[in-house]
Amino acid sequence: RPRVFTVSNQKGGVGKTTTTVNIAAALARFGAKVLVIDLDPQGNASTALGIDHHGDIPSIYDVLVEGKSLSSVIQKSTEEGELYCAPSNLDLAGAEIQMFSIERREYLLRDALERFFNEHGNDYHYVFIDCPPSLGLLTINAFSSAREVLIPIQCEYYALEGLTQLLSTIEMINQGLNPYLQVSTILLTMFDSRTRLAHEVAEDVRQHFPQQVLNAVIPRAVRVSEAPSYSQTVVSYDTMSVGSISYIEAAHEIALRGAPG
Amino acid sequence: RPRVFTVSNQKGGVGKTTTTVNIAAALARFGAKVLVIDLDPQGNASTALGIDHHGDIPSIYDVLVEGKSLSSVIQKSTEEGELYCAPSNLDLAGAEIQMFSIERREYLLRDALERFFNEHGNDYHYVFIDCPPSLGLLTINAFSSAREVLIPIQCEYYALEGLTQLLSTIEMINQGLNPYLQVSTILLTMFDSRTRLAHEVAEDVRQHFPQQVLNAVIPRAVRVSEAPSYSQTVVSYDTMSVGSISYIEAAHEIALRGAPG
Ligand SMILES: Nc1ncnc2c1ncn2[C@@H]1O[C@H](COP(=O)(O)OP(=O)(O)OP(=O)(O)O)[C@@H](O)[C@H]1O
Ligand SMILES: Nc1ncnc2c1ncn2[C@@H]1O[C@H](COP(=O)(O)OP(=O)(O)OP(=O)(O)O)[C@@H](O)[C@H]1O
Ligand SMILES: [Mg+2]
Ligand SMILES: [Mg+2]
Repeated sequence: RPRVFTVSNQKGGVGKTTTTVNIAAALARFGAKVLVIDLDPQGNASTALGIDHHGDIPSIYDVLVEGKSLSSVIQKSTEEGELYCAPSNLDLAGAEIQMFSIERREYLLRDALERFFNEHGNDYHYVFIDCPPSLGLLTINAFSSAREVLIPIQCEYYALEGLTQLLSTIEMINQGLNPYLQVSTILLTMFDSRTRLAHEVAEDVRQHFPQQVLNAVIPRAVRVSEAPSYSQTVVSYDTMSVGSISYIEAAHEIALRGAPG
Repeated sequence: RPRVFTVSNQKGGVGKTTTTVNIAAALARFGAKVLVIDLDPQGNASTALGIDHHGDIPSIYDVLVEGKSLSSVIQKSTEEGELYCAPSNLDLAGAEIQMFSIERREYLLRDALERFFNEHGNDYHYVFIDCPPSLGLLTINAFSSAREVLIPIQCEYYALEGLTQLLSTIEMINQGLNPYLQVSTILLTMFDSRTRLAHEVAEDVRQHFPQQVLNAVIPRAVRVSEAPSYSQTVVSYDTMSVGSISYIEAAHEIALRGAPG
């Protein structure tokens, strides 16, 4: 059974997409077979993985709203290794309203994943679901499909404000839709070691979540933000850069820790 | 009639909240009377304006879902000058689903604002509505209430990807719910002059939106991100810092330009 992560945080711009694509790319370079599901209507993860999502391509929208199979929309990434992506496109922006009136609306992604693993997918090692910055029906679908939550936390003050809300939503899902769901991994991102604020936030997070926080910390590094403009992850764009190395270390830690008990 | 702006961009973390509170604080220091409406369930704008929003305080949720009056939830900010805020609180996270079944659901904020201006508010000069990073019913309510859209654009690659979607949503609103709505102002944020990427994005935006882009550009500056941890805007936290001065300049430009014809 593959490890299924949802990468979520309703605070915007904290590094959800950047973390999803770079952890996935690093694991694929280690030899794992990895699937990224892009649940964000902006399609940033699809872009970073080299998949053009602006036209009328088959996308995760077709899976959720029209019941198409996951295998019919999956494309291979241009990145190295066995890295695949179920892309999003602009149709997804209107999906939540349409999903509202579909039966089993919270389980649409879970059902599609179950079908996929039963038919094709039993050789995947990891699945990462990149979420939009909200706690709507798309993110709920991700929460009901995964067993693990990876929360990227930007080392900034506002990043802590939304955390309680995120954790109570996850707790609610755990009580209802998906008793397997737990926060297994927390990753500190955009850490600027020159600022006192970053050290304070990091210290605070380590105290509250000693088990889940990874030792690897992602520094703020311009090569990381340049990579998507070349339709690449930073792991392939500049492998020996500090941003890439820290994502490789984080991926290594996730692999070594293994799935929670 | 006050100028009503909605500050929106569905891309997360681009500086919507930071722009809302600092432009509002600067205008209040010029002597204007300003109202900030916090439509983001995370309540970051309320925090920056010194308003505790974690408890069971009257909030914009009561206005939208329970029909309370706007004047019953407005509090004066701890910032200098005539700066007021209609705070959000955690209840707002579930508001979109509840608003769905209320009549005139797209106009709930507009109706509340009309009532407020008719009874109390005719001496306000500006209203700024801080939006969450999505294009759901809360942002739609902001779009139907305002005449002007202020779009903060982070000088990063992903920031350009979501712009088309945002502009087509605004165009749709202009054709339907609110024919007065227009993108009057674009502000470049988190500009890091050391990176080629920032210059490229800024150049791109200036070419596409020569009329709307302000001359003032907000640099990435740590004092800006420290201010909310003291429940302040950067304009009051460190008035002579480069981040504060650039927001003061931007506010000055918005005031001088005046409302679009
Ligand atoms: N370590 C880093 N160093 C520098 N820039 C970074 C880093 N991580 C992410 N970025 C940049 O910061 C911005 C926000 O990151 P990203 O888009 O991954 O966040 P997100 O949480 O997915 O945003 P959204 O909430 O919109 O989905 C992007 O422009 C990205 O390129
Ligand atoms: N000019 C700047 N320099 C440095 N940091 C900044 C600047 N502007 C904003 N920030 C920081 O960047 C982060 C994102 O900004 P902000 O929260 O205002 O964006 P937002 O668009 O409102 O996010 P969301 O999409 O979650 O509502 C915050 O931690 C903020 O303090
Ligand atoms: Mg993202
Ligand atoms: Mg905000």
